[in-house]
Amino acid sequence: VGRIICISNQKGGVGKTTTAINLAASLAAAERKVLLVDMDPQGNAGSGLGLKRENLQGTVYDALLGGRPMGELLHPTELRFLQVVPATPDLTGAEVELVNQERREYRLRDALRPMAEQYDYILIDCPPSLGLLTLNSLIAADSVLIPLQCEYYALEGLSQLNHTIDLVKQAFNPGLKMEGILLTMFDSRANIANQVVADVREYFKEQVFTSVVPRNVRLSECPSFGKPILLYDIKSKGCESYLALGREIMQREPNP
Amino acid sequence: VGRIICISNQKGGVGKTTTAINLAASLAAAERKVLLVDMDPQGNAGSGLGLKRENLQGTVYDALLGGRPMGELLHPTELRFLQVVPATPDLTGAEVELVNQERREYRLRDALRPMAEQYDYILIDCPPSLGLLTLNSLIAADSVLIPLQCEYYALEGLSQLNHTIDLVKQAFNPGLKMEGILLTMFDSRANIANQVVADVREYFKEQVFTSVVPRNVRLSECPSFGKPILLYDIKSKGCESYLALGREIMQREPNP
Ligand SMILES: Nc1ncnc2c1ncn2[C@@H]1O[C@H](COP(=O)(O)OP(=O)(O)OP(=O)(O)O)[C@@H](O)[C@H]1O
Ligand SMILES: Nc1ncnc2c1ncn2[C@@H]1O[C@H](COP(=O)(O)OP(=O)(O)OP(=O)(O)O)[C@@H](O)[C@H]1O
Ligand SMILES: [Mg+2]
Ligand SMILES: [Mg+2]
Repeated sequence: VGRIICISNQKGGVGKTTTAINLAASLAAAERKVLLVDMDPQGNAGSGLGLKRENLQGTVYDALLGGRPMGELLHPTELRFLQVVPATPDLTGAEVELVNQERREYRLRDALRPMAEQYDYILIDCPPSLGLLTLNSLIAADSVLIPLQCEYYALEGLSQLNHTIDLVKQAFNPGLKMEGILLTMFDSRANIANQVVADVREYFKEQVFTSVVPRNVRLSECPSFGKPILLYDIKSKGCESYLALGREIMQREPNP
Repeated sequence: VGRIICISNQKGGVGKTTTAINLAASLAAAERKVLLVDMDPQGNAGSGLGLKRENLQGTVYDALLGGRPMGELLHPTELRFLQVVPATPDLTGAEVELVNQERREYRLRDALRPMAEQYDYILIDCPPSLGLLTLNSLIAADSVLIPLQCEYYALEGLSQLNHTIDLVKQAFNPGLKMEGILLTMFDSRANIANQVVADVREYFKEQVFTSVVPRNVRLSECPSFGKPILLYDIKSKGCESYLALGREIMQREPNP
């Protein structure tokens, strides 16, 4: 049965979507069956994989509030083993529309339940907030992967995110585990980056992935071509780091 | 009467807080009376100016939902002419709590009305979303300043932001103007950055500020010291660009 991993951090611009897309692609390249669900109204996970808004057959909004089964909302990508359920800006409205709905926190969990059998991994890309869309994602997930930019504000927000995860575990999803903290946009020349890495490894120890994603301009170029890094520049440092992350995660499979 | 400028972009990590803090500091250094209001539950605008959560006398949540006047929530900074109304994570709850409240979209506008007389500029730092907190900020504002990271996803999100601004103008705040688009984190060595700059200047023409903020490590270091860039490294390129932005904005005063 597929593992559901939620990629979340309320701090903006820390590499959530870049991690969601490129981890999904690395796993799919290793022939794992992967579904990527975009829970961010910005819809970057879809466009970063080449989906065009005008060609969409449906979005995650339709599953959360429109009563459509997730199985009808799947979109293919250039990778055979990777499918996407995209998001569009109307998902912003869902935050307000869900407030007075039954089981408002469990909508995504209920919608994904029938899908878990068909995939090895389901990844969820979250928006930069701790509202109902992120709450739904944390409740649907088996584990949380936290991309952490090597900067001061990102580190400052980590305790709040951990606090929210604890609340979700107590109130809604006792089985929620920590997949790990991924250090992103690491620039070894910057003092602040080295300081953040040292602090995070000391405090969170083995919860921090061995793989570190360097700041790498190729990672910021590939979305404009609608391709994951391994289809854009497989020799880049950015690609190497996400393939290494994929291996680290696959190592955790019952019979790797 | 003070001008209220809302600093907004739903894309995360584009430099909203960095712009809010350093523009506020540049204006205050030119002896303009400035109030910075943090509408982001992350609370980075306060901590980036040295405020500690345990010493806060009150937050913007108290004005939106607690019925306290803004005048009681002011915190001094190291700059004589700059005061801050900080935010804390409980503001996340406001997005849900406001949904069923009277005049839910006008709460900030009503709270700021008595303050406008006392300041030359009121700046509002927004969270990375288009929910009720950003809506409140756009409705309270005279104009919107859009920080735009020179990257693909940031450019992709601009049309959605402009669409939202138009909706706000039609339904809530007809006087809302565009203060301008500020290009941030510009790295002249990156093709993607030069491409974005060319596209934005061609399409938005004079709506784009002349000042461009370069990627500058000193800007990511100063928040860890709780100082704006002009009190941390006044000779840095980052500081120069925000002083230039301040001059561009002051040029627009009735009798500059
Ligand atoms: N390691 C990296 N090196 C260089 N650029 C990167 C890297 N990772 C991400 N980027 C770029 O930085 C920007 C922010 O990354 P991304 O959009 O993935 O973050 P996010 O956390 O999903 O943002 P949001 O909070 O808006 O959802 C994007 O333009 C992306 O292309
Ligand atoms: N010009 C710059 N050069 C280098 N680093 C920068 C620059 N501007 C901002 N930063 C750093 O980049 C990160 C993102 O900036 P900032 O937090 O201001 O963005 P934001 O839009 O407010 O993010 P959020 O969407 O989470 O509110 C911060 O760590 C900040 O210190
Ligand atoms: Mg994202
Ligand atoms: Mg911010």
